[in-house]
Amino acid sequence: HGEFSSISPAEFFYRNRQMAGFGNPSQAVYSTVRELVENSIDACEEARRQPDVRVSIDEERSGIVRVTVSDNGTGVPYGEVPNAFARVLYGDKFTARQRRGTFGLGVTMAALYGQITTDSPVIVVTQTSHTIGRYYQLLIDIENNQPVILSDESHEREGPGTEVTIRLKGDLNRSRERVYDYLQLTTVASPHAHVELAINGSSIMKMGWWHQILPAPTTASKPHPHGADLELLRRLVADAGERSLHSFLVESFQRMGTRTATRFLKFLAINPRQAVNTLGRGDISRLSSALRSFDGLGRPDGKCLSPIGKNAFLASIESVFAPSALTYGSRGPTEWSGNAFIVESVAAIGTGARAADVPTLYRFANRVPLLYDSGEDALTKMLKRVNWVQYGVRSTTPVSIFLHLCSTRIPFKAAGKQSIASLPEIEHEVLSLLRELGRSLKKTLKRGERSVRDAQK
Amino acid sequence: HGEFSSISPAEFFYRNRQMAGFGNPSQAVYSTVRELVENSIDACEEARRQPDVRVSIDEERSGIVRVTVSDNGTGVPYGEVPNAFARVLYGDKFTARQRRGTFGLGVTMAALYGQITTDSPVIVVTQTSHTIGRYYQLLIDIENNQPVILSDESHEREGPGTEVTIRLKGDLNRSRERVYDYLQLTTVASPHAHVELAINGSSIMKMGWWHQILPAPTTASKPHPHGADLELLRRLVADAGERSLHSFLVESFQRMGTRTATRFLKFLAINPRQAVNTLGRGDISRLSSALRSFDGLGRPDGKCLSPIGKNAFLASIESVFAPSALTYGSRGPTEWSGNAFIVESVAAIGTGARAADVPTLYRFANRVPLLYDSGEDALTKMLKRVNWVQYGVRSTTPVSIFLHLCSTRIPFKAAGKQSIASLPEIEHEVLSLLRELGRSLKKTLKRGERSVRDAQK
Ligand SMILES: Nc1ncnc2c1ncn2[C@@H]1O[C@H](COP(=O)(O)OP(=O)(O)OP(=O)(O)O)[C@@H](O)[C@H]1O
Ligand SMILES: Nc1ncnc2c1ncn2[C@@H]1O[C@H](COP(=O)(O)OP(=O)(O)OP(=O)(O)O)[C@@H](O)[C@H]1O
Ligand SMILES: [Mg+2]
Ligand SMILES: [Mg+2]
Repeated sequence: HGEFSSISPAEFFYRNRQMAGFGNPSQAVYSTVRELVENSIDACEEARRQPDVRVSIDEERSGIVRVTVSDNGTGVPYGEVPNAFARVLYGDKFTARQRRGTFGLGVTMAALYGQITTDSPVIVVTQTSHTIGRYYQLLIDIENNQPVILSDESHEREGPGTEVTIRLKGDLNRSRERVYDYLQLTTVASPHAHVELAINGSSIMKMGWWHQILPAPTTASKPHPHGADLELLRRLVADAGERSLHSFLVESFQRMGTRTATRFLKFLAINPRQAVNTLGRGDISRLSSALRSFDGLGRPDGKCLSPIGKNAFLASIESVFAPSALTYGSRGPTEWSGNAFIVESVAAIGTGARAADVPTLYRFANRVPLLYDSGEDALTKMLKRVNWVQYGVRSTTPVSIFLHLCSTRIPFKAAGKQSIASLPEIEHEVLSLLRELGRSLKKTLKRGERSVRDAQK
Repeated sequence: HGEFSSISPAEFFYRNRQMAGFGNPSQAVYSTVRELVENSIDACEEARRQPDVRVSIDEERSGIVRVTVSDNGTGVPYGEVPNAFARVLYGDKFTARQRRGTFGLGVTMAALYGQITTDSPVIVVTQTSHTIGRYYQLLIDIENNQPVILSDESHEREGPGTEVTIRLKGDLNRSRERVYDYLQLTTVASPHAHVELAINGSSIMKMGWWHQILPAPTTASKPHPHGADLELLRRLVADAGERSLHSFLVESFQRMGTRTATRFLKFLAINPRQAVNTLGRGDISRLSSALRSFDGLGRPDGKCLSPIGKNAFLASIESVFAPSALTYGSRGPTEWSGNAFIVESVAAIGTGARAADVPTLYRFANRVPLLYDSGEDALTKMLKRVNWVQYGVRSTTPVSIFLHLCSTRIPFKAAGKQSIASLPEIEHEVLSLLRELGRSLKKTLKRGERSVRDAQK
């Protein structure tokens, strides 16, 4: 037998960085930009300010790229900067509400890739509303998954927000087009945000603020009964102490009112007044199965979600793509394994996309554009399952579908957050929504053909 | 700002279990079988015994499945069992030689999924050549990524080897066909192995031992210069003490002989006699870039690899598929980012596969069949890039391609180990090999058509 050992999560992602989007020098530039920009927009929404995010990419010499992203967000509390930026699986987005970030991994991955390819520390300048600015240079101790602080000093900054600089071995030429598309589509899914891109000192784009209203803030929801796997339930029970089972259910879960809880426990033949800490393992097991298969609960609480919404989504697509016709649809909130989600979509005609028998698909998850790995993605699969020809989509009509899935947890296929796993609840809603849009498109396309024929007479 | 915290790697994979192949009850059964079987075959090869692996799957009641896999491998040393089976990122396969396992994650993931869906501990009975048998029941403390030992007692067993039982919520009907295919193809890629499958007490298959010769054992290679990223180099330098730079290079890297090292350092204008621990960061940085772009090195050392080989691969495919014609090819060893790899392939005519313009592809990585997520896989992409029609492949000729990539590190796209990332070095070798096989096929197909025509006269 070999020698047994463990590896840190930083070591795991160092060895398998292609799983996190850092497998080649072109995708590495893209992934660096997207991880930083996502963090910036999350932070600006948290600060309740319209995001003003500036990206500069400089090719220092062939194959060495410097990426800097600055924002007007909350800033990062000083004590937290080293762990936030130089430790894997550390962050403040582990709660049950929709954010772009989710793993506590993204920016540390980008810093790690920069460090192992160019020996550069990640540079962070940040300021919160209670502090003056501070400047950090950080390396990652990969074997132990902890930060190494090279610099930590005060630094002037014009106001709250953060600026992050990463220097990496990257292929700018191969990645610049996709970076541009990502930033443009970022404003489409976050119409309240503004993004600038400069490459080698030249301004490439300044766009956004298509819609002035900030999305309503999200608040974490209580767990949904369908998410009550044994680990979740065990933790809730451990915190419940001597509380009665009935009040435990009502307090711990959403959609579990007093009468529903009474009915549920009667059906399970468990005494509702029994103290939770006296439940045996068998009871907890039965409780978990029963909660997970409990039908007839209301729709999940949507206050943890932040859909783009009809007005904002139509406004941003009109501003960016100038289509000749648009239609919006949305479904939910519903849930997959207890995770609340909404799917919303805009079908647009005449956006300059290539006309084909299948519409061009733009995918979004928690307002983040997904530009890689569409092949095995659940959204792509559902698009292909629709018989678009029957709705009048032909290779003469350039139709684009902008499809946004938002959830308290996005079931990504890999840590690079580019592709959505096939889960029946999500696929069902996406497919139904696409068909709704298809029917709506059909009317518009028929009207359009009629008016073209009328014009030709 | 929210509350900052870290999550354990077990917590990460609990929340994101679809990334590791445990996203739905059908794939969960498949993933449980494959994670256990891979471990068993790795262990039998380590023990230098022909693997005799027995899989039983029992549906206890609707939707609850019990999977047991037993082997005649090395067994697991007692002190290591709790961490090996109930701790994520822990194992003995982190060295630089080809194994099926690689992350120290697989079996713990299966145990975790079983635990959260059925409250069952993983059951392990194991015996090594120095010990009597021992029986364990383990749970995973997910928040802290550590084992919880429910039972640990001596237990009779007929000899060295291991038996693992996992009870999980699973969809047996949806998964059984793919489990069967996986086991059958496992014997194709490991012709020295024998596999049995029983479902609900009935024997479903007993097959293997198509080739009696065990593969030669693999031994870890020294790092290759092209793998000298800054983290690897920093660690090697840290261990090198006061050794001279010249001897450091010769000792630490494969393909770095005394004259090559001298020439390399002269070109870099660094004193070969300089003590390694006096190198500055700038020198180490330059050394890393120079090593990674150093051309003209020999092929990497192949003793860390275990290709199936022509005789064994042809024998297993003939035994399982009874094709009318077969041709074998292989390329390498070469390397991607310093990781040695070989690609080998058999093209078979008339295997019962559906005839089409593109051959049916069977993918293997480190002798493990890959049955999911073919869409974005590098091997699939290269198959589609070949113009098979020019080689005579038509929808009248059922052609199958069995394609095996083996490497000291497989660049999987996700922790579920089903799909290979697009890396240029690997794609280049795969595409070249497929075209070689195409040319070989063309001759065979022409001959076949001629003989059919002759027979018809
Ligand atoms: N620009 C920023 N402004 C404010 N806070 C930030 C910024 N960038 C990073 N952070 C903080 O650092 C933490 C770690 O960031 P990181 O990108 O690694 O993880 P995440 O965003 O939580 O999840 P994910 O891995 O999905 O991106 C965040 O949770 C956030 O608290
Ligand atoms: N049947 C077995 N016989 C002997 N050792 C085993 C067996 N199953 C597991 N092990 C030991 O337990 C360790 C952990 O197994 P696990 O499947 O989690 O990781 P791995 O096989 O190293 O990598 P991977 O995550 O890619 O499967 C292995 O490295 C091996 O040492
Ligand atoms: Mg992030
Ligand atoms: Mg394993």
